Amino acid sequence: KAQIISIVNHKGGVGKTTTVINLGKALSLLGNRVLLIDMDSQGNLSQCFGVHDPQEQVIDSLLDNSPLPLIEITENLYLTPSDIRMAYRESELANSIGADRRLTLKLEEVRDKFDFILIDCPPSLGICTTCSLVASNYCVVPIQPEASAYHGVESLFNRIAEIRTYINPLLVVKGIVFTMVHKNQSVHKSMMAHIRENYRNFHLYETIIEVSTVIKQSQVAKEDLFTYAPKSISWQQYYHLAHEIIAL
Amino acid sequence: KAQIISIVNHKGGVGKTTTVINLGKALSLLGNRVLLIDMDSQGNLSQCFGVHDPQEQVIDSLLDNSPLPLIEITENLYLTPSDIRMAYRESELANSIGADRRLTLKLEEVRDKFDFILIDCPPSLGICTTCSLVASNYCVVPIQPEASAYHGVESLFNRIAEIRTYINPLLVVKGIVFTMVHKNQSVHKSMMAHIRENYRNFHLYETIIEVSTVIKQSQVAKEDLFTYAPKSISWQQYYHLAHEIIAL
Ligand SMILES: Nc1ncnc2c1ncn2[C@@H]1O[C@H](COP(=O)(O)OP(=O)(O)OP(=O)(O)O)[C@@H](O)[C@H]1O
Ligand SMILES: Nc1ncnc2c1ncn2[C@@H]1O[C@H](COP(=O)(O)OP(=O)(O)OP(=O)(O)O)[C@@H](O)[C@H]1O
Ligand SMILES: [Mg+2]
Ligand SMILES: [Mg+2]
Repeated sequence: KAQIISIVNHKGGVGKTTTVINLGKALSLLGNRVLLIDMDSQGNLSQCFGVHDPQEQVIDSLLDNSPLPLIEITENLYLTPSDIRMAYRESELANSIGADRRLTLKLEEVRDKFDFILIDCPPSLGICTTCSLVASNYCVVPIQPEASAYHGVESLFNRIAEIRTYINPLLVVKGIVFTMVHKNQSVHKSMMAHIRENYRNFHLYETIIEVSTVIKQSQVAKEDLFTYAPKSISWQQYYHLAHEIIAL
Repeated sequence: KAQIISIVNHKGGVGKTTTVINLGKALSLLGNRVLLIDMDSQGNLSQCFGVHDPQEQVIDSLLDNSPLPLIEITENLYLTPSDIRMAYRESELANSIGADRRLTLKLEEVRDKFDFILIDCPPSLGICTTCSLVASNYCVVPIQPEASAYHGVESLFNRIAEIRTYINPLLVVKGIVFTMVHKNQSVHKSMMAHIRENYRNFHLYETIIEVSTVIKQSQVAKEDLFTYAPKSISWQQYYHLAHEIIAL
């Protein structure tokens, strides 16, 4: 039965979607059956796999109780898509009966088909992120070590603590991964040191995802890093991260 | 009476807050009285001016009809703050009577005190962004020319068109500004060309805000660019953008 992992951070543009794409690809290459869930009405995850204007998407399934759409990317890698249409039905979801449990129930229906289910969360602490965290065994937090991480990380962990208290006591923060890092930039070095100091109870992955043009290019090409640039340092970093995540 | 301008883009991490801080500072140095409104529950704008855990904030004012809190940053520059507390009352706002008009009414009370009111929008198309756009005469759209801009810009302009159709017919897209750009990166060059091609009806500012470490450092220092590094290229770019915005 699948491990369900939310990739979560309400700060915008810190590499959540990039992490879901490439961690998902790496896990699938290691022989796991992987499902990626696009819980962001921006639909970047879906777009990066070339899926546009999906007729069946996550929000329909959550509201109408229809089966989760599963689009085959490769034999071992599947996608449940979203697009902007989710934004138009999001308040309906927020006001629905048992709103925060709905994703949990839909994922239960498909868990035996997969080894890992990765959920791409939007940059907010609204209903989509809540559903994702409630449905998850684990969450992984990508952090870009800049000014907003200083206080933002605290708010995120408070929300996770609330979800554990009131709805999903089994939710565990599997780890923090530093993303979009320039290893020699003083801001990044001091912020990483600050976070390591203040979040010692949390596991900080050794792998650091560095800033790289190849990542930007792969997404314009609508390909994952392994397909686009298997020899790149960026692919190696995500592949290494996958090993770290499996190991623990 | 103040011109009210939303800095809007539902894509995360494209420099909205950075633009509000530094455009706001530039406008204030040019002799304008400027008010900055933090409509993002992440509260990055407020944090960057050293305002934490504000007892009075925007969400209280919108829900309780109390006066907008105005914190003096400098003689010509004021801030109406937010923090994560807004996230906890956001659904209350969404369900309130006349929700989308509430910011408009609060800003009406202070418009005669200022020449410009800049609104920092969150990375979403939810109630906070809707309130911001309904309250605005203009919006300025920062775009980082990467993969997500390809389709995301369309969704944003559709939402703006809806707001014009149903609630605020006077809302005008003042312009698009390219942000977080590496001028020599092929992805950025081709995406900028693509956007210029497909959005010819819109005004694209000449000023391009380039990637710069100084911007990251200034926010860790909790200072605007003029205070932190007045000789930097980044400050010059935002100062130049301010002139472009005033001129049109
Ligand atoms: N390590 C990296 N180096 C360079 N560019 C990166 C890196 N990681 C992500 N990017 C680029 O930065 C942008 C934001 O990344 P991404 O969309 O993965 O972040 P996100 O957290 O999912 O954003 P959002 O909060 O909007 O969902 C994308 O254009 C992506 O291609
Ligand atoms: N031109 C730039 N060069 C380098 N770093 C930048 C630049 N503009 C912004 N940044 C940094 O990138 C990060 C994201 O910027 P910012 O917070 O302004 O984006 P945003 O659109 O407001 O994000 P959100 O969607 O989360 O509100 C910040 O750490 C900021 O310091
Ligand atoms: Mg994303
Ligand atoms: Mg912001």
